Amino acid sequence: DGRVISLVSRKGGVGKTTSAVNIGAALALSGHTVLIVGVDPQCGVCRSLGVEPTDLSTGLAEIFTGPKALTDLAQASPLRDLFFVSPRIDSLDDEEAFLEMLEAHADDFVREIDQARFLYDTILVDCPPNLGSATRAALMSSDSYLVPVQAEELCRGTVDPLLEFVGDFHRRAFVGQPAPDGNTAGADAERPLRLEGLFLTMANERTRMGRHVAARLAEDFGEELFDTGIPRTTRLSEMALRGKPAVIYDRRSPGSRAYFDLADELVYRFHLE
Amino acid sequence: DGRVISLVSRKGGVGKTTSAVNIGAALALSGHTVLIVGVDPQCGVCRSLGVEPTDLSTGLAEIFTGPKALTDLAQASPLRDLFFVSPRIDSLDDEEAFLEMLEAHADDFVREIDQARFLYDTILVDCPPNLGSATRAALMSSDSYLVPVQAEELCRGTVDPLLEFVGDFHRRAFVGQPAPDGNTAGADAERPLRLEGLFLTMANERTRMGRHVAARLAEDFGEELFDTGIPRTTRLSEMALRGKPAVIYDRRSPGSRAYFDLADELVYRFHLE
Ligand SMILES: Nc1ncnc2c1ncn2[C@@H]1O[C@H](COP(=O)(O)OP(=O)(O)OP(=O)(O)O)[C@@H](O)[C@H]1O
Ligand SMILES: Nc1ncnc2c1ncn2[C@@H]1O[C@H](COP(=O)(O)OP(=O)(O)OP(=O)(O)O)[C@@H](O)[C@H]1O
Ligand SMILES: [Mg+2]
Ligand SMILES: [Mg+2]
Repeated sequence: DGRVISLVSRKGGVGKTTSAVNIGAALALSGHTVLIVGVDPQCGVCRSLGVEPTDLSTGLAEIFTGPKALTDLAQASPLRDLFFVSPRIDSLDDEEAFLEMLEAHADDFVREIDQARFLYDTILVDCPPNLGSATRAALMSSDSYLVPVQAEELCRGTVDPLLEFVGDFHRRAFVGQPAPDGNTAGADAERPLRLEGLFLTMANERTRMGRHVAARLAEDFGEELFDTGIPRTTRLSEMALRGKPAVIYDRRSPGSRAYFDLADELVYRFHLE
Repeated sequence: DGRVISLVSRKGGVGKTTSAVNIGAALALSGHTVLIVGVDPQCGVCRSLGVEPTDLSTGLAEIFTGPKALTDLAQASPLRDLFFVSPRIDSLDDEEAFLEMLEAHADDFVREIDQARFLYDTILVDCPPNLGSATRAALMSSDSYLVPVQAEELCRGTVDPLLEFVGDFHRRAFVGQPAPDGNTAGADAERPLRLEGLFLTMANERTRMGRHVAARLAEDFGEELFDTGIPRTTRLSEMALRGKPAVIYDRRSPGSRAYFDLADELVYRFHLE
């Protein structure tokens, strides 16, 4: 069965979407079948794959409103083994309805993700920069979560609270909570959620700040910090202009190579468990 | 009376907090008395002023739970005429309680902000990267809102939906809505909300992307785009390490000069109205 990993950070603009798309593409280029599910109402996943949300033929909310399964909504990408699903949000009312459905029917979302595990080796879920209903539904459906940490002080300070809050949320959501039918030992109680690890994004060894943040993270998190960091590169920031993952339009650039290495490290860590 | 301006963007990491603090400091250095109110549960404002949220003696939520007014909660900053108020959030339960109070008692928040207008020339509200209860309470209490636009394609695409969604929200929240006592012409119906303007952040004229985004914004938004853009500089990214606004520790650097110019342009536009 496929694995489900969420990209989570409450700090905005740290590279969640850029990483979900490039890790997904790097895995798809190494023989995995990958589905990227964007639950952020800002639709970053489809925008960075060159598709405006209003041009999508289907949207994620259809799993709640119609007969379609998540796997029916998967859109093709420039890579054969990479697919994506995105919200198709066009108004404030759409967004509010979408977030309310994710809150009220999180278990439907989880069931749909579980069904998709039969078709994909890896499912990556791109979350918005908060711990609201979209991120919660994603965490409930995930085996583990990955935390991109931008190599900036303002971001470093948000990591500890995030890990603590996610832990609190998971304990509350699953363990010991009476299931709707009152049976505390329900199947859900067994859904463990693991920290897959942290990885540095927009890393810059040439600045004092970049070195400071990298050193502090290594000190504070040890093994939990991936060896591979993603450098800040202009090539990576241009991805949304090109509408393709960077690992396709420029495989040999430092940013792309780093994402291939990160994907390899992810797979290596899978085998360690 | 003082003016209230919110820094709003759903895209994360675009410079809302960095701008609120530096515009506030630049205004305080030019003779204005300024209060910065952070409503983002991530407490970016206090972190970038060098204070950990858990070290604060008071927190914003006290306006809901105790006898204190917002102005009693104002903390001193390195500048005589600059004060700030921040949430003091230490757990997931705290965060959820804070956001629920902002939703249920938005009118108390608005009343407190209105009281603070008597003490401060300018009140800047730093919002989280979403349109949830914190940003809504901020918009309801504001005269206008400023939108920082990071000079990146992924951010440019989010500006139009943001302006539309804020417009929808405002129409729903105020105009024509029956006030709780059924009187549709309630005082609230008269709370106009204006777009103060957009301004470019992390601008970089040296890259194709930087030039592309700047050109498209100027084309699409004309007068609404401030003449002053904020360059991407290492100095500005180090602000949280130094715990002071950049305009204090390095007034002459390009980043600080840009924030002084932006504050001047803001004041100039005030007089135009
Ligand atoms: N390694 C990198 N080097 C340079 N630019 C990058 C890098 N990673 C991401 N970016 C750029 O930084 C911006 C933020 O990245 P991205 O949107 O992926 O972050 P995010 O965490 O998904 O943001 P949000 O919190 O809004 O969802 C984007 O404009 C992106 O193009
Ligand atoms: N002009 C700039 N040049 C370089 N770095 C900057 C600039 N403005 C902000 N930064 C850095 O970019 C990161 C994002 O900025 P900031 O946290 O102010 O954005 P934000 O919009 O408030 O983020 P969030 O969405 O998480 O609230 C921070 O680490 C900050 O130090
Ligand atoms: Mg994103
Ligand atoms: Mg912020």
